[in-house]
Amino acid sequence: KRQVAVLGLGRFGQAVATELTRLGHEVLAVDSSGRAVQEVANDVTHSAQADVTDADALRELGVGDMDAAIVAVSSNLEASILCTVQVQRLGVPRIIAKAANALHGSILERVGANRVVYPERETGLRVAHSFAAPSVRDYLDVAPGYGIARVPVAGTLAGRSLGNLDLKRASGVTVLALHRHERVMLHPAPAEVLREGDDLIVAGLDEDLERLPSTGT
Amino acid sequence: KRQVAVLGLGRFGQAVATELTRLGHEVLAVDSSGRAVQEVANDVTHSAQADVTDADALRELGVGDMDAAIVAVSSNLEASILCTVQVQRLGVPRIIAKAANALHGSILERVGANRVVYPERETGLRVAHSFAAPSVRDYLDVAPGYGIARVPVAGTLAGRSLGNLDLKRASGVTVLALHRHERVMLHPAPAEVLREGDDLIVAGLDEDLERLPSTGT
Ligand SMILES: Nc1ncnc2c1ncn2[C@@H]1O[C@H](COP(=O)(O)OP(=O)(O)OP(=O)(O)O)[C@@H](O)[C@H]1O
Ligand SMILES: Nc1ncnc2c1ncn2[C@@H]1O[C@H](COP(=O)(O)OP(=O)(O)OP(=O)(O)O)[C@@H](O)[C@H]1O
Repeated sequence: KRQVAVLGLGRFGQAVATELTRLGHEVLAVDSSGRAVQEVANDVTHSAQADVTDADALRELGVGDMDAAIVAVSSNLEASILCTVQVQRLGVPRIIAKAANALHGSILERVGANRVVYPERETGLRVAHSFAAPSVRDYLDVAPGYGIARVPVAGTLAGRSLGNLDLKRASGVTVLALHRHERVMLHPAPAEVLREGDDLIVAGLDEDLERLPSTGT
Repeated sequence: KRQVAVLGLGRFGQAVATELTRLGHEVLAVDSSGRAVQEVANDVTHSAQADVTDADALRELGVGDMDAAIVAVSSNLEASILCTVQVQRLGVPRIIAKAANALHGSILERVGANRVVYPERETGLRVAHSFAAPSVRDYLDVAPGYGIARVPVAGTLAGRSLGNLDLKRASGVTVLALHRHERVMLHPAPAEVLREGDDLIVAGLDEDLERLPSTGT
């Protein structure tokens, strides 16, 4: 389990901080807005109100001893860059930073961010991929033109067995796993009968994912 | 191939519009800002400058004949809601809308959005999952506590065969696919020797993904 500082608690920072805590890590969540801090206080390990560009404040909060920091301020470029610089100077080994655009992101990489995320752009790309295949609810790209998708089972897919559906022959996609309630079956058997509410995890070319039988949603 | 209207060309809308075009769909990209329209003009099928809350403008642009619309304005709640209402009234069968928060999203669902996306929150959740497992560069959640991840091959993983690595025994994760340059091998053979630059696609419990051998990045 890691000690992580999440600096900035907008929608992105708040989601990272609370989810990391749920996953069992020790999370320090910081924001200059008291309201933002209050909103997450019950869902993170520690929370504090402070200016994340202030080196003294960061040092006092123990950010220098953390395994990682997530700089989650992005609409204020100066604050985002300053914060990243301070965190890097404190010796934090891993820094993930949110960027507003490619130029901002390249600057963050130069001043110490090991990884830069672009929430709006990355989500836009995913929506384009899952949109094109209406049965797809989520998407992980593996290679250009090839991906893994989550297909909710509903409508015409429910009640049919995997062997009978034969997605590989019908659409060219391979079924990797079946998710039913909290259970995950890897390489499910052809005899398995699909039920409404199941999720199929499949792999295939983008154009094959598009040709999956519509689940009528 | 579908006809899609992307209404609003911020970072999210711009990414959706250009990626959908790259995937071969017919895309109409609309924004009230001339500069935003100019920025995508060469990367989409059609682009137009208009107020996306204006029913007449939408009708004239032929939005009513489209297969789907993506409402990509979110910081202006009123514009986002009005636009969704107008698009739904024009009879567009599928509407995806970006929301600023859960309340905004529930309103959009009530006025016609079939699917609502939360870019900052969704990316925050993904970062939390891939952060927790430092070898993971991308993540698709399959079930609570279980996911599919992309692991770049570098450092200590390179030069070893899958059979020799035996990730299933060492970390409890299952290798689903190997991505090398533009090729994707599903269920790669144990004899396959990993090379720097490969991507492994693996499935496993979140805590097992965290225990994957570090690739030294
Ligand atoms: N210097 C600072 N010190 C501490 N917190 C800050 C500082 N500057 C901004 N913040 C906080 O960072 C959070 C995120 O700010 P940001 O400007 O990135 O908003 P945003 O882009 O709308 O975020 P998101 O897209 O994640 O919702 C806000 O809650 C804000 O109060
Ligand atoms: N009524 C409108 N008609 C047309 N375009 C609009 C209208 N209102 C806003 N827009 C455009 O929508 C785009 C996205 O606006 P939004 O307010 O969602 O910004 P944003 O939240 O920063 O977007 P993103 O997060 O995707 O970068 C902007 O380019 C803006 O010009």
